[in-house]
Amino acid sequence: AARKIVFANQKGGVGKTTSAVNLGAYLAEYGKQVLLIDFDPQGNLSSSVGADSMKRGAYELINGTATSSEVIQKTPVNNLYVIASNINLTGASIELIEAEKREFFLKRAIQPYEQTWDYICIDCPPSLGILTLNGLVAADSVIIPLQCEYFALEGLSMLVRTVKSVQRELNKQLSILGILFTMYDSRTRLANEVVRDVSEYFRDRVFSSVIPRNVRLSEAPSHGLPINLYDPKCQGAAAYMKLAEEVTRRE
Amino acid sequence: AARKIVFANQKGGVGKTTSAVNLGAYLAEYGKQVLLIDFDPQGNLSSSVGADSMKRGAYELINGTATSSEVIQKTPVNNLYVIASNINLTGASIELIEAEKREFFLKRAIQPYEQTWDYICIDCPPSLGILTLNGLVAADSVIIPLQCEYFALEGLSMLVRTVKSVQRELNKQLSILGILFTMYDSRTRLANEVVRDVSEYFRDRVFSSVIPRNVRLSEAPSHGLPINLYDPKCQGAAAYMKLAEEVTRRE
Ligand SMILES: Nc1ncnc2c1ncn2[C@@H]1O[C@H](COP(=O)(O)OP(=O)(O)OP(=O)(O)O)[C@@H](O)[C@H]1O
Ligand SMILES: Nc1ncnc2c1ncn2[C@@H]1O[C@H](COP(=O)(O)OP(=O)(O)OP(=O)(O)O)[C@@H](O)[C@H]1O
Ligand SMILES: [Mg+2]
Ligand SMILES: [Mg+2]
Repeated sequence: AARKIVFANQKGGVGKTTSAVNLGAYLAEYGKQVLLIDFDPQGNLSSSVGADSMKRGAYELINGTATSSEVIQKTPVNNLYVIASNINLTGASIELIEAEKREFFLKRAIQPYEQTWDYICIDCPPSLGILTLNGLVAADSVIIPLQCEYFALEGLSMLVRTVKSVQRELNKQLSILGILFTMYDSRTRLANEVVRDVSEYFRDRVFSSVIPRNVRLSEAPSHGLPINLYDPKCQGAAAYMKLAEEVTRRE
Repeated sequence: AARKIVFANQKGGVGKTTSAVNLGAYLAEYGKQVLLIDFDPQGNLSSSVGADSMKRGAYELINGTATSSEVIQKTPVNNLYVIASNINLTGASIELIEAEKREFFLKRAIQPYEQTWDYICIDCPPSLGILTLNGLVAADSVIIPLQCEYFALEGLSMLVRTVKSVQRELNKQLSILGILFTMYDSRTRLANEVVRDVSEYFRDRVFSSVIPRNVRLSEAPSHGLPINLYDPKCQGAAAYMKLAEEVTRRE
Protein backbone atom coordinates (compact mmCIF):
# COMPACT_ATOMS: atom_id res chain seq x y z
CA ALA A 1 0.00 0.00 0.00
CA ALA A 2 1.06 3.60 -0.55
CA ARG A 3 3.28 5.50 1.86
CA LYS A 4 1.47 8.75 2.58
CA ILE A 5 3.68 11.73 3.43
CA VAL A 6 2.33 15.15 4.44
CA PHE A 7 4.48 18.32 4.29
CA ALA A 8 3.47 20.53 7.19
CA ASN A 9 4.66 23.70 8.89
CA GLN A 10 2.45 26.63 9.88
CA LYS A 11 5.38 29.00 9.36
CA GLY A 12 5.08 30.46 5.92
CA GLY A 13 7.59 30.23 3.11
CA VAL A 14 9.80 27.48 4.57
CA GLY A 15 9.88 25.21 1.51
CA LYS A 16 6.85 22.91 1.97
CA THR A 17 5.77 23.10 -1.67
CA THR A 18 9.31 23.05 -3.06
CA SER A 19 10.10 19.93 -1.02
CA ALA A 20 6.88 18.07 -1.93
CA VAL A 21 7.31 18.59 -5.67
CA ASN A 22 11.04 17.86 -5.86
CA LEU A 23 11.10 14.87 -3.51
CA GLY A 24 8.11 13.53 -5.46
CA ALA A 25 9.95 14.04 -8.75
CA TYR A 26 13.05 12.09 -7.66
CA LEU A 27 10.99 9.27 -6.13
CA ALA A 28 9.25 9.06 -9.54
CA GLU A 29 12.63 9.00 -11.29
CA TYR A 30 13.52 5.95 -9.19
CA GLY A 31 10.48 4.23 -10.69
CA LYS A 32 8.05 4.76 -7.81
CA GLN A 33 4.46 5.62 -8.74
CA VAL A 34 3.95 8.98 -7.04
CA LEU A 35 0.72 10.99 -6.55
CA LEU A 36 1.01 14.63 -5.42
CA ILE A 37 -2.02 16.21 -3.74
CA ASP A 38 -2.23 20.02 -3.57
CA PHE A 39 -4.20 20.75 -0.43
CA ASP A 40 -3.29 24.45 -0.34
CA PRO A 41 -5.75 26.89 -1.96
CA GLN A 42 -2.72 28.94 -3.14
CA GLY A 43 -2.17 26.16 -5.70
CA ASN A 44 1.63 26.48 -5.76
CA LEU A 45 2.18 22.70 -6.02
CA SER A 46 -0.17 22.57 -9.00
CA SER A 47 1.67 25.31 -10.87
CA SER A 48 5.04 23.73 -9.99
CA VAL A 49 4.15 20.88 -12.35
CA GLY A 50 2.13 22.93 -14.84
CA ALA A 51 -1.21 21.38 -13.81
CA ASP A 52 -4.49 22.82 -15.11
CA SER A 53 -6.17 24.48 -12.11
CA MET A 54 -9.45 24.86 -14.00
CA LYS A 55 -9.97 21.11 -13.88
CA ARG A 56 -11.61 19.31 -10.99
CA GLY A 57 -9.17 18.67 -8.16
CA ALA A 58 -8.66 18.39 -4.41
CA TYR A 59 -11.97 20.03 -3.50
CA GLU A 60 -13.99 17.72 -5.75
CA LEU A 61 -11.93 14.79 -4.42
CA ILE A 62 -13.03 15.38 -0.82
CA ASN A 63 -16.66 16.10 -1.51
CA GLY A 64 -16.95 13.11 -3.84
CA THR A 65 -18.23 15.00 -6.90
CA ALA A 66 -15.58 13.71 -9.29
CA THR A 67 -14.10 10.36 -10.30
CA SER A 68 -10.41 9.57 -9.95
CA SER A 69 -9.78 9.87 -13.68
CA GLU A 70 -11.27 13.38 -13.59
CA VAL A 71 -9.06 14.65 -10.76
CA ILE A 72 -5.72 12.98 -11.56
CA GLN A 73 -3.50 14.85 -14.04
CA LYS A 74 -0.20 13.84 -15.61
CA THR A 75 2.92 15.94 -14.98
CA PRO A 76 6.02 16.42 -17.18
CA VAL A 77 7.76 13.70 -15.09
CA ASN A 78 7.13 9.98 -15.76
CA ASN A 79 5.43 8.18 -12.85
CA LEU A 80 4.53 11.55 -11.24
CA TYR A 81 0.86 12.57 -11.16
CA VAL A 82 -1.02 15.38 -9.39
CA ILE A 83 -4.44 16.22 -7.97
CA ALA A 84 -4.48 20.00 -8.34
CA SER A 85 -6.02 22.60 -6.09
CA ASN A 86 -8.40 25.21 -7.40
CA ILE A 87 -10.23 28.23 -6.06
CA ASN A 88 -13.05 26.00 -4.67
CA LEU A 89 -10.65 24.71 -2.02
CA THR A 90 -10.70 28.16 -0.35
CA GLY A 91 -14.33 27.67 0.54
CA ALA A 92 -13.70 24.15 1.85
CA SER A 93 -11.94 25.36 4.98
CA ILE A 94 -15.11 27.22 6.03
CA GLU A 95 -17.46 24.44 4.92
CA LEU A 96 -15.44 21.74 6.71
CA ILE A 97 -15.48 23.59 10.08
CA GLU A 98 -19.13 22.75 10.61
CA ALA A 99 -19.05 19.20 9.18
CA GLU A 100 -19.11 15.94 11.12
CA LYS A 101 -15.71 14.21 11.35
CA ARG A 102 -14.25 17.24 9.61
CA GLU A 103 -10.63 16.03 9.98
CA PHE A 104 -11.26 12.78 8.08
CA PHE A 105 -12.44 14.03 4.68
CA LEU A 106 -9.08 13.65 2.93
CA LYS A 107 -8.30 10.31 4.58
CA ARG A 108 -11.58 8.81 3.39
CA ALA A 109 -11.19 10.30 -0.09
CA ILE A 110 -7.73 8.83 -0.74
CA GLN A 111 -8.45 5.35 0.62
CA PRO A 112 -9.37 4.04 -2.87
CA TYR A 113 -5.96 5.17 -4.15
CA GLU A 114 -3.82 3.41 -1.56
CA GLN A 115 -3.26 0.27 -3.64
CA THR A 116 -2.34 1.99 -6.90
CA TRP A 117 0.47 4.26 -5.72
CA ASP A 118 3.84 3.77 -4.00
CA TYR A 119 3.88 7.31 -2.53
CA ILE A 120 1.20 9.93 -1.94
CA CYS A 121 2.69 13.39 -1.09
CA ILE A 122 0.34 16.01 0.38
CA ASP A 123 1.19 19.76 0.39
CA CYS A 124 -0.53 21.94 3.03
CA PRO A 125 -1.12 25.68 3.57
CA PRO A 126 0.89 27.68 6.16
CA SER A 127 -1.49 27.16 9.09
CA LEU A 128 -2.61 24.54 11.61
CA GLY A 129 -6.20 24.85 10.44
CA ILE A 130 -8.63 22.29 9.09
CA LEU A 131 -6.83 21.67 5.74
CA THR A 132 -3.51 20.86 7.45
CA LEU A 133 -5.32 18.71 10.04
CA ASN A 134 -6.87 16.74 7.18
CA GLY A 135 -3.36 16.23 5.78
CA LEU A 136 -1.99 15.04 9.16
CA VAL A 137 -4.88 12.60 9.61
CA ALA A 138 -4.67 11.21 6.06
CA ALA A 139 -0.90 10.64 6.19
CA ASP A 140 1.20 7.97 7.91
CA SER A 141 4.25 10.23 8.17
CA VAL A 142 5.07 13.92 8.20
CA ILE A 143 8.09 15.77 6.79
CA ILE A 144 8.70 19.11 8.51
CA PRO A 145 10.57 21.53 6.18
CA LEU A 146 12.44 23.96 8.44
CA GLN A 147 13.98 27.17 7.17
CA CYS A 148 17.21 27.86 9.06
CA GLU A 149 15.89 31.07 10.58
CA TYR A 150 14.78 32.28 14.02
CA PHE A 151 10.99 32.50 13.44
CA ALA A 152 10.94 28.98 11.96
CA LEU A 153 12.60 27.68 15.13
CA GLU A 154 10.02 29.45 17.28
CA GLY A 155 7.13 27.75 15.53
CA LEU A 156 8.60 24.23 15.76
CA SER A 157 7.39 23.46 19.27
CA MET A 158 3.82 24.49 18.40
CA LEU A 159 3.95 22.22 15.34
CA VAL A 160 5.37 19.24 17.22
CA ARG A 161 2.67 19.67 19.90
CA THR A 162 0.00 19.61 17.17
CA VAL A 163 1.49 16.47 15.59
CA LYS A 164 1.52 14.74 18.99
CA SER A 165 -2.12 15.63 19.66
CA VAL A 166 -3.11 14.35 16.19
CA GLN A 167 -1.23 11.10 16.97
CA ARG A 168 -3.10 10.72 20.26
CA GLU A 169 -6.61 11.63 19.16
CA LEU A 170 -7.02 11.25 15.39
CA ASN A 171 -4.29 9.16 13.74
CA LYS A 172 -2.24 6.68 15.76
CA GLN A 173 0.00 5.72 12.83
CA LEU A 174 1.28 9.25 12.21
CA SER A 175 5.01 9.56 12.83
CA ILE A 176 7.59 12.27 12.11
CA LEU A 177 9.57 10.95 9.12
CA GLY A 178 12.06 13.77 9.59
CA ILE A 179 12.90 17.45 9.89
CA LEU A 180 14.36 18.82 6.66
CA PHE A 181 16.60 21.90 6.80
CA THR A 182 15.85 24.16 3.82
CA MET A 183 17.40 27.31 2.30
CA TYR A 184 20.55 26.56 4.27
CA ASP A 185 23.36 29.08 3.76
CA SER A 186 26.52 27.80 5.43
CA ARG A 187 28.02 31.31 5.52
CA THR A 188 25.48 32.66 8.03
CA ARG A 189 25.96 32.14 11.76
CA LEU A 190 22.19 32.03 12.36
CA ALA A 191 21.73 29.06 9.99
CA ASN A 192 24.48 27.10 11.72
CA GLU A 193 23.00 27.84 15.15
CA VAL A 194 19.54 26.64 14.07
CA VAL A 195 20.97 23.43 12.55
CA ARG A 196 23.04 22.73 15.68
CA ASP A 197 20.18 23.40 18.16
CA VAL A 198 17.57 21.37 16.25
CA SER A 199 19.92 18.44 15.54
CA GLU A 200 20.84 18.20 19.23
CA TYR A 201 17.19 18.09 20.28
CA PHE A 202 15.68 15.90 17.51
CA ARG A 203 18.77 13.69 16.82
CA ASP A 204 17.90 10.85 14.42
CA ARG A 205 14.63 12.48 13.36
CA VAL A 206 16.62 15.03 11.34
CA PHE A 207 17.39 14.16 7.70
CA SER A 208 21.11 14.08 6.94
CA SER A 209 20.24 15.68 3.56
CA VAL A 210 20.21 19.48 3.87
CA ILE A 211 18.71 21.65 1.10
CA PRO A 212 20.97 24.65 0.31
CA ARG A 213 19.64 28.05 -0.76
CA ASN A 214 19.77 27.78 -4.56
CA VAL A 215 18.06 30.23 -6.91
CA ARG A 216 17.44 27.50 -9.53
CA LEU A 217 14.88 25.97 -7.15
CA SER A 218 12.90 29.21 -7.13
CA GLU A 219 13.15 29.62 -10.92
CA ALA A 220 11.85 26.13 -11.79
CA PRO A 221 8.17 26.73 -10.86
CA SER A 222 7.84 29.58 -13.36
CA HIS A 223 8.54 26.95 -16.06
CA GLY A 224 6.10 24.44 -14.54
CA LEU A 225 8.94 21.96 -14.03
CA PRO A 226 10.40 20.20 -10.99
CA ILE A 227 14.13 20.64 -10.53
CA ASN A 228 15.02 17.22 -12.00
CA LEU A 229 13.84 18.50 -15.39
CA TYR A 230 14.68 22.21 -15.04
CA ASP A 231 18.29 21.91 -13.89
CA PRO A 232 19.27 18.40 -12.77
CA LYS A 233 22.94 19.39 -12.29
CA CYS A 234 22.40 22.20 -9.78
CA GLN A 235 23.05 21.92 -6.04
CA GLY A 236 19.33 22.03 -5.23
CA ALA A 237 18.67 19.04 -7.47
CA ALA A 238 21.52 17.03 -5.92
CA ALA A 239 20.14 17.72 -2.43
CA TYR A 240 16.60 16.56 -3.27
CA MET A 241 18.00 13.49 -5.06
CA LYS A 242 19.91 12.60 -1.89
CA LEU A 243 16.76 13.18 0.17
CA ALA A 244 14.80 10.77 -2.06
CA GLU A 245 17.46 8.11 -1.46
CA GLU A 246 17.24 8.72 2.28
CA VAL A 247 13.43 8.52 2.27
CA THR A 248 13.41 5.21 0.35
CA ARG A 249 16.00 3.80 2.75
CA ARG A 250 13.79 4.71 5.74
CA GLU A 251 10.98 2.58 4.34
CA ALA B 1 -6.68 60.30 14.35
CA ALA B 2 -4.38 57.31 13.86
CA ARG B 3 -3.42 56.01 10.44
CA LYS B 4 -4.14 52.28 10.51
CA ILE B 5 -1.95 50.12 8.28
CA VAL B 6 -2.41 46.36 7.83
CA PHE B 7 0.34 44.10 6.42
CA ALA B 8 -1.31 41.39 4.37
CA ASN B 9 -0.34 38.64 1.99
CA GLN B 10 -1.59 35.05 2.09
CA LYS B 11 1.71 33.84 0.65
CA GLY B 12 3.87 32.73 3.50
CA GLY B 13 7.31 34.06 4.45
CA VAL B 14 7.24 37.21 2.29
CA GLY B 15 8.29 39.69 5.00
CA LYS B 16 4.96 40.82 6.55
CA THR B 17 6.23 40.67 10.12
CA THR B 18 9.70 42.01 9.29
CA SER B 19 8.12 44.99 7.51
CA ALA B 20 5.57 45.76 10.25
CA VAL B 21 8.16 45.81 13.03
CA ASN B 22 10.86 47.75 11.19
CA LEU B 23 8.61 50.32 9.53
CA GLY B 24 6.99 50.80 12.93
CA ALA B 25 10.40 51.28 14.57
CA TYR B 26 11.50 54.02 12.14
CA LEU B 27 8.15 55.83 12.33
CA ALA B 28 8.66 55.82 16.12
CA GLU B 29 12.21 57.17 15.70
CA TYR B 30 10.70 60.09 13.77
CA GLY B 31 8.67 60.86 16.89
CA LYS B 32 5.38 59.28 15.82
CA GLN B 33 3.45 57.39 18.50
CA VAL B 34 3.19 53.87 17.03
CA LEU B 35 1.13 50.88 18.22
CA LEU B 36 1.92 47.44 16.76
CA ILE B 37 -0.82 44.79 16.90
CA ASP B 38 0.17 41.12 16.48
CA PHE B 39 -2.84 39.46 14.91
CA ASP B 40 -0.98 36.27 13.94
CA PRO B 41 -1.15 33.35 16.40
CA GLN B 42 2.48 32.52 15.46
CA GLY B 43 3.42 35.59 17.55
CA ASN B 44 6.46 36.55 15.45
CA LEU B 45 5.79 40.31 15.74
CA SER B 46 5.62 39.97 19.54
CA SER B 47 8.96 38.20 19.75
CA SER B 48 10.52 40.70 17.31
CA VAL B 49 10.22 43.32 20.04
CA GLY B 50 10.75 41.01 23.02
CA ALA B 51 7.11 41.25 24.19
CA ASP B 52 5.81 38.95 26.93
CA SER B 53 3.42 36.52 25.24
CA MET B 54 2.07 35.29 28.58
CA LYS B 55 0.37 38.64 29.15
CA ARG B 56 -3.08 39.49 27.86
CA GLY B 57 -3.00 40.59 24.26
CA ALA B 58 -4.79 40.64 20.92
CA TYR B 59 -7.30 37.91 21.84
CA GLU B 60 -8.34 39.66 25.06
CA LEU B 61 -8.46 42.94 23.11
CA ILE B 62 -11.11 41.65 20.69
CA ASN B 63 -13.26 39.88 23.23
CA GLY B 64 -13.14 42.82 25.61
CA THR B 65 -11.82 40.94 28.65
CA ALA B 66 -8.89 43.27 29.28
CA THR B 67 -8.28 47.00 29.61
CA SER B 68 -5.92 48.92 27.37
CA SER B 69 -3.26 49.22 30.06
CA GLU B 70 -3.29 45.43 30.45
CA VAL B 71 -2.78 44.67 26.75
CA ILE B 72 -0.33 47.42 25.73
CA GLN B 73 3.35 46.66 26.33
CA LYS B 74 6.42 48.86 25.89
CA THR B 75 9.13 47.83 23.42
CA PRO B 76 12.88 48.63 23.46
CA VAL B 77 12.16 51.53 21.05
CA ASN B 78 10.83 54.89 22.33
CA ASN B 79 7.31 55.73 21.07
CA LEU B 80 6.83 52.11 19.90
CA TYR B 81 4.31 49.92 21.77
CA VAL B 82 2.83 46.48 21.08
CA ILE B 83 -0.29 44.41 21.73
CA ALA B 84 1.11 40.89 21.66
CA SER B 85 -0.46 37.73 20.40
CA ASN B 86 -0.69 34.62 22.51
CA ILE B 87 -1.86 31.04 22.14
CA ASN B 88 -5.51 32.06 22.76
CA LEU B 89 -5.57 33.78 19.39
CA THR B 90 -5.39 30.36 17.68
CA GLY B 91 -8.84 29.54 19.04
CA ALA B 92 -10.24 32.91 17.97
CA SER B 93 -10.25 32.04 14.29
CA ILE B 94 -12.64 29.14 14.99
CA GLU B 95 -14.73 31.10 17.50
CA LEU B 96 -15.08 34.10 15.17
CA ILE B 97 -16.35 32.01 12.24
CA GLU B 98 -19.73 31.54 13.90
CA ALA B 99 -20.02 35.03 15.42
CA GLU B 100 -22.24 37.87 14.16
CA LYS B 101 -20.35 40.61 12.27
CA ARG B 102 -17.26 38.43 12.58
CA GLU B 103 -15.10 40.72 10.40
CA PHE B 104 -15.58 43.74 12.66
CA PHE B 105 -14.17 42.54 15.98
CA LEU B 106 -10.76 44.18 15.60
CA LYS B 107 -12.18 47.41 14.13
CA ARG B 108 -14.51 47.86 17.10
CA ALA B 109 -11.79 46.95 19.61
CA ILE B 110 -9.27 49.53 18.36
CA GLN B 111 -11.73 52.43 18.01
CA PRO B 112 -10.90 53.72 21.55
CA TYR B 113 -7.23 53.90 20.56
CA GLU B 114 -7.62 55.99 17.44
CA GLN B 115 -7.04 59.35 19.14
CA THR B 116 -3.96 58.36 21.15
CA TRP B 117 -1.73 57.02 18.35
CA ASP B 118 -0.29 58.42 15.13
CA TYR B 119 0.08 54.96 13.53
CA ILE B 120 -1.42 51.56 14.27
CA CYS B 121 0.37 48.72 12.37
CA ILE B 122 -1.37 45.32 12.21
CA ASP B 123 0.48 42.08 11.33
CA CYS B 124 -1.57 39.18 9.89
CA PRO B 125 -1.09 35.42 9.39
CA PRO B 126 -0.35 33.94 5.92
CA SER B 127 -3.98 33.35 4.91
CA LEU B 128 -7.10 35.17 3.72
CA GLY B 129 -9.06 33.83 6.66
CA ILE B 130 -11.01 35.58 9.38
CA LEU B 131 -7.99 37.10 11.19
CA THR B 132 -6.68 38.77 8.02
CA LEU B 133 -10.21 39.92 7.12
CA ASN B 134 -10.44 41.58 10.55
CA GLY B 135 -7.15 43.35 9.80
CA LEU B 136 -8.38 44.57 6.37
CA VAL B 137 -11.65 45.86 7.87
CA ALA B 138 -9.94 47.61 10.82
CA ALA B 139 -7.33 49.38 8.66
CA ASP B 140 -7.58 52.39 6.34
CA SER B 141 -4.65 51.23 4.21
CA VAL B 142 -2.83 48.04 3.33
CA ILE B 143 0.87 47.42 2.63
CA ILE B 144 1.47 44.30 0.52
CA PRO B 145 4.98 42.90 1.14
CA LEU B 146 5.94 40.99 -2.01
CA GLN B 147 8.88 38.61 -2.16
CA CYS B 148 10.52 38.83 -5.59
CA GLU B 149 9.72 35.21 -6.43
CA TYR B 150 7.36 33.36 -8.76
CA PHE B 151 4.86 31.97 -6.19
CA ALA B 152 4.50 35.41 -4.59
CA LEU B 153 3.58 36.84 -7.98
CA GLU B 154 0.99 34.10 -8.50
CA GLY B 155 -0.80 34.95 -5.28
CA LEU B 156 -0.96 38.70 -5.92
CA SER B 157 -4.10 38.68 -8.06
CA MET B 158 -6.00 36.62 -5.45
CA LEU B 159 -4.93 39.12 -2.77
CA VAL B 160 -5.88 42.19 -4.80
CA ARG B 161 -9.29 40.62 -5.55
CA THR B 162 -9.82 40.09 -1.82
CA VAL B 163 -8.83 43.69 -1.02
CA LYS B 164 -11.28 44.96 -3.66
CA SER B 165 -14.14 42.88 -2.27
CA VAL B 166 -13.38 44.10 1.27
CA GLN B 167 -13.44 47.70 -0.08
CA ARG B 168 -16.83 47.10 -1.71
CA GLU B 169 -18.58 45.20 1.06
CA LEU B 170 -16.93 45.82 4.44
CA ASN B 171 -14.61 48.85 4.49
CA LYS B 172 -14.99 51.66 1.94
CA GLN B 173 -11.97 53.58 3.25
CA LEU B 174 -9.49 50.75 2.63
CA SER B 175 -6.89 51.64 0.00
CA ILE B 176 -3.63 50.01 -1.13
CA LEU B 177 -0.89 52.19 0.37
CA GLY B 178 1.68 50.31 -1.69
CA ILE B 179 3.35 47.11 -2.80
CA LEU B 180 6.72 46.63 -1.09
CA PHE B 181 9.36 44.47 -2.76
CA THR B 182 11.19 42.41 -0.13
CA MET B 183 14.25 40.11 -0.07
CA TYR B 184 15.30 41.64 -3.37
CA ASP B 185 18.55 40.24 -4.77
CA SER B 186 19.61 42.32 -7.79
CA ARG B 187 21.86 39.50 -9.07
CA THR B 188 18.96 37.14 -9.84
CA ARG B 189 17.09 37.40 -13.12
CA LEU B 190 13.84 36.20 -11.50
CA ALA B 191 13.84 39.08 -9.00
CA ASN B 192 14.32 41.65 -11.76
CA GLU B 193 11.53 40.11 -13.82
CA VAL B 194 9.10 40.22 -10.88
CA VAL B 195 9.97 43.86 -10.10
CA ARG B 196 9.58 44.87 -13.76
CA ASP B 197 6.24 43.04 -14.26
CA VAL B 198 4.65 44.29 -11.04
CA SER B 199 5.88 47.89 -11.47
CA GLU B 200 4.43 48.03 -15.00
CA TYR B 201 1.03 46.82 -13.81
CA PHE B 202 0.70 48.67 -10.44
CA ARG B 203 2.72 51.85 -11.39
CA ASP B 204 2.47 54.48 -8.62
CA ARG B 205 1.11 51.97 -6.08
CA VAL B 206 4.58 50.44 -5.81
CA PHE B 207 6.91 51.89 -3.16
CA SER B 208 10.17 53.26 -4.58
CA SER B 209 11.91 51.82 -1.48
CA VAL B 210 12.95 48.22 -2.12
CA ILE B 211 14.06 45.99 0.77
CA PRO B 212 17.21 43.99 -0.14
CA ARG B 213 17.91 40.48 1.12
CA ASN B 214 20.05 41.16 4.20
CA VAL B 215 20.87 38.55 6.83
CA ARG B 216 20.96 41.18 9.62
CA LEU B 217 17.16 41.54 9.25
CA SER B 218 16.71 37.83 10.01
CA GLU B 219 19.15 37.93 12.94
CA ALA B 220 17.51 40.86 14.75
CA PRO B 221 14.37 39.00 15.97
CA SER B 222 16.47 36.47 17.91
CA HIS B 223 17.64 39.44 20.01
CA GLY B 224 14.10 40.84 20.40
CA LEU B 225 15.17 44.06 18.65
CA PRO B 226 13.99 45.88 15.51
CA ILE B 227 16.74 46.63 13.00
CA ASN B 228 17.12 50.30 14.08
CA LEU B 229 18.53 49.06 17.40
CA TYR B 230 20.18 45.81 16.25
CA ASP B 231 22.20 47.15 13.33
CA PRO B 232 21.17 50.67 12.22
CA LYS B 233 24.04 50.89 9.67
CA CYS B 234 23.14 47.81 7.61
CA GLN B 235 21.45 47.89 4.21
CA GLY B 236 18.19 46.49 5.61
CA ALA B 237 17.98 49.33 8.13
CA ALA B 238 18.62 51.97 5.47
CA ALA B 239 15.84 50.51 3.29
CA TYR B 240 13.23 50.53 6.07
CA MET B 241 14.29 54.06 7.08
CA LYS B 242 13.69 55.20 3.50
CA LEU B 243 10.32 53.40 3.52
CA ALA B 244 9.30 55.26 6.69
CA GLU B 245 10.10 58.56 4.96
CA GLU B 246 8.04 57.52 1.96
CA VAL B 247 5.07 56.47 4.12
CA THR B 248 5.04 59.77 6.06
CA ARG B 249 5.21 61.71 2.75
CA ARG B 250 2.14 59.80 1.45
CA GLU B 251 0.08 61.03 4.38
N1 LIG C 1 16.28 25.88 -1.23
C1 LIG C 1 15.76 26.96 -1.78
N2 LIG C 1 16.56 27.90 -2.29
C2 LIG C 1 16.06 29.05 -2.82
N3 LIG C 1 14.75 29.34 -2.89
C3 LIG C 1 13.90 28.44 -2.39
C4 LIG C 1 14.33 27.21 -1.82
N4 LIG C 1 13.23 26.51 -1.42
C5 LIG C 1 12.17 27.28 -1.72
N5 LIG C 1 12.56 28.44 -2.32
C6 LIG C 1 11.70 29.57 -2.72
O1 LIG C 1 11.31 30.21 -1.52
C7 LIG C 1 9.91 30.52 -1.55
C8 LIG C 1 9.21 29.75 -0.44
O2 LIG C 1 9.22 28.37 -0.72
P1 LIG C 1 7.85 27.54 -0.79
O3 LIG C 1 6.81 28.33 -1.49
O4 LIG C 1 8.16 26.19 -1.30
O5 LIG C 1 7.52 27.47 0.76
P2 LIG C 1 6.14 27.03 1.43
O6 LIG C 1 6.47 26.64 2.80
O7 LIG C 1 5.45 26.06 0.56
O8 LIG C 1 5.34 28.45 1.43
P3 LIG C 1 3.81 28.65 1.92
O9 LIG C 1 3.93 28.70 3.42
O10 LIG C 1 3.38 29.97 1.34
O11 LIG C 1 3.03 27.49 1.42
C9 LIG C 1 9.43 30.16 -2.95
O12 LIG C 1 9.47 31.33 -3.74
C10 LIG C 1 10.45 29.12 -3.43
O13 LIG C 1 10.61 29.15 -4.82
N1 LIG D 1 14.89 41.47 3.60
C1 LIG D 1 15.16 40.32 4.23
N2 LIG D 1 16.38 39.77 4.10
C2 LIG D 1 16.67 38.59 4.71
N3 LIG D 1 15.81 37.88 5.45
C3 LIG D 1 14.58 38.38 5.62
C4 LIG D 1 14.17 39.62 5.04
N4 LIG D 1 12.89 39.87 5.39
C5 LIG D 1 12.50 38.83 6.16
N5 LIG D 1 13.51 37.94 6.31
C6 LIG D 1 13.46 36.64 7.00
O1 LIG D 1 12.70 35.79 6.15
C7 LIG D 1 11.75 35.03 6.93
C8 LIG D 1 10.34 35.41 6.49
O2 LIG D 1 10.05 36.75 6.86
P1 LIG D 1 8.78 37.08 7.79
O3 LIG D 1 8.65 36.06 8.85
O4 LIG D 1 8.85 38.50 8.17
O5 LIG D 1 7.63 36.87 6.69
P2 LIG D 1 6.07 36.75 6.97
O6 LIG D 1 5.41 37.09 5.69
O7 LIG D 1 5.71 37.52 8.17
O8 LIG D 1 5.93 35.16 7.26
P3 LIG D 1 4.56 34.42 7.68
O9 LIG D 1 3.82 34.25 6.39
O10 LIG D 1 5.00 33.11 8.27
O11 LIG D 1 3.87 35.31 8.67
C9 LIG D 1 12.04 35.36 8.39
O12 LIG D 1 12.90 34.37 8.90
C10 LIG D 1 12.74 36.70 8.33
O13 LIG D 1 13.65 36.89 9.38
MG1 LIG E 1 3.45 26.17 -0.18
MG1 LIG F 1 4.65 36.86 9.86
